[in-house]
Amino acid sequence: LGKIIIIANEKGGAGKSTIATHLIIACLKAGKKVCAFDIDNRQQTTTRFMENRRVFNDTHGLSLIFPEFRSIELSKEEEIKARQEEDRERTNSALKAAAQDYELVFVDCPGADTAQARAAHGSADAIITPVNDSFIDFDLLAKIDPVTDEISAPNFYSQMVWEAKKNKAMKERAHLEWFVIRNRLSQIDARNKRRVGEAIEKLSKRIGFTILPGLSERVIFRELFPKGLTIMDLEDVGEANGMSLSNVAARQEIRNLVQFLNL
Amino acid sequence: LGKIIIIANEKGGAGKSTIATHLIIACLKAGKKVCAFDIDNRQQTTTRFMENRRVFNDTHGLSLIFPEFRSIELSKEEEIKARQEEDRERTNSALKAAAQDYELVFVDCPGADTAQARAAHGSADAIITPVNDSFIDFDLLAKIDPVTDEISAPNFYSQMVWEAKKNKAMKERAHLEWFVIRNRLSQIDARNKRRVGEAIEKLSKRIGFTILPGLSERVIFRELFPKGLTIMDLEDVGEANGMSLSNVAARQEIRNLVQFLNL
Ligand SMILES: Nc1ncnc2c1ncn2[C@@H]1O[C@H](COP(=O)(O)OP(=O)(O)OP(=O)(O)O)[C@@H](O)[C@H]1O
Ligand SMILES: Nc1ncnc2c1ncn2[C@@H]1O[C@H](COP(=O)(O)OP(=O)(O)OP(=O)(O)O)[C@@H](O)[C@H]1O
Ligand SMILES: [Mg+2]
Ligand SMILES: [Mg+2]
Repeated sequence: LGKIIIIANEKGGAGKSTIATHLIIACLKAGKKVCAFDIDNRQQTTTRFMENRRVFNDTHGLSLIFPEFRSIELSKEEEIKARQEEDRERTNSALKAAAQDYELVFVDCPGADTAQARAAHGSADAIITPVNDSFIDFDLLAKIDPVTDEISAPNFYSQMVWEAKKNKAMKERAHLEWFVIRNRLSQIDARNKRRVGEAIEKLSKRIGFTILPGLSERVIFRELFPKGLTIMDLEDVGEANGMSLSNVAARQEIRNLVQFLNL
Repeated sequence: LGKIIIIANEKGGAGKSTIATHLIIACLKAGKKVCAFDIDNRQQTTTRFMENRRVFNDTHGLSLIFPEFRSIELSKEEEIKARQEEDRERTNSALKAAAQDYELVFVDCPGADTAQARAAHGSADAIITPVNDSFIDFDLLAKIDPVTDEISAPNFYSQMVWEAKKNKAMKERAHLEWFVIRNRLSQIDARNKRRVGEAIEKLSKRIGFTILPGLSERVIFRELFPKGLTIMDLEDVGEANGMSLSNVAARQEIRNLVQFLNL
């Protein structure tokens, strides 16, 4: 059975779609069979990425690698509870079905609390949560006492993941792996970076997540979106020769991430 | 009557809460009477900022300046249409009431489509939309043809603002001002920055928004969140002497923004 990996964080702009698209392409290039879902039905960033990739590929006569890409139709039920229940069921069956045929099933989640997103948390084997290097982002994971600087209590997104972990343990006797990855790391910021890093380290021990090798703030991670490409594709479009130092470093950060995940 | 200014963008992490808190404090320091609303009921970043500020202020016996801070209680109606209608009405009356007593009413909106957020778009005199320097963020404003690089059509967030502009013109014969501000600008990224800049310039003429002086990616814009402070407060907490060049530049960016808005 394939592994269902969701890229999730209710915090907007943490880097879910960026990390989802980069992981999808990197795993495909490593020879894995990958199915990808975009359950951010409103913004559809990953859907748009795949559309851009298809247009770029066909216009230039390339043979870029593509995942099996699927979305999950939203329920049209009028009554809210019926609608959420139908969204939940459709998400569960779609993800389970994909796991029958694909080694890796990646799910890009919205920066909002939706029935589909909750169902994805329930069906996931692993959750990857990107976080900006900021106490604003950290706040959704845990509250920090403004006086003592100590972690005072887990906050609502941690609680939601804990709930999903507990349910998976009780219903399936299986372990829900939770990974947190620092994203958009600055090269120059020393003090804030250290403080956020320490807070994440402490929290990882306290509420049980694994810290993944982080990604720096790099233009290449966003510049290729209109073409549906990632840094890992550049060799296939003849642009890997004379790659800048920053791009070589970007590619290494993605490789480190994939390696650490041991997919 | 006071001016109702909402900081809004359905795109998550564009910088709404960061810009809202910095504008609120800067305007207070400029002697304005400010009322601030946080209608992101889930994440409550601006609410947390104000709580952190209060604790920091009282713990250190300071006399930091505070806005009148309000939130709008969510409806508890079971049926979805009734709930949205009640949210809409409460938001409208709360904002109108604040505009009776305060020169400036700032509203921090969520990175999601909620009834309160829609009502805020309907009541606003001005909308400030932050955007990361990225075609991922740009995508919510307008779609770009992957082949020609031309703007092909406005996307759903632009359409929502257009709807609000049209309604305001028809019902109140008043002009809804729309501002877009580039946020988290990189110092070093040349090509992507230029491309995104050109796309925003073209779009501003085509769909009618004013471009504000942007904010750079600077640690100081996020580092002071746990204390509920902004760069504009540092002189009041005795930390403005020996400010780094980057901090002096950060303060100037906020001043340019306030000046341009001519509040
Ligand atoms: N490591 C990075 N380096 C440079 N830019 C990045 C990086 N990660 C993300 N970005 C940019 O930051 C913004 C937010 O990223 P992204 O859209 O992937 O986040 P998200 O969590 O999917 O957001 P949402 O909650 O809206 O779905 C985008 O403009 C993206 O291009
Ligand atoms: N100019 C900036 N320089 C440095 N960091 C910034 C800047 N603007 C925003 N950030 C950081 O980027 C992240 C997103 O910013 P913020 O939370 O203000 O966005 P938002 O639009 O309110 O997000 P949401 O949609 O989740 O409400 C935060 O971690 C914040 O600290
Ligand atoms: Mg996304
Ligand atoms: Mg916010």
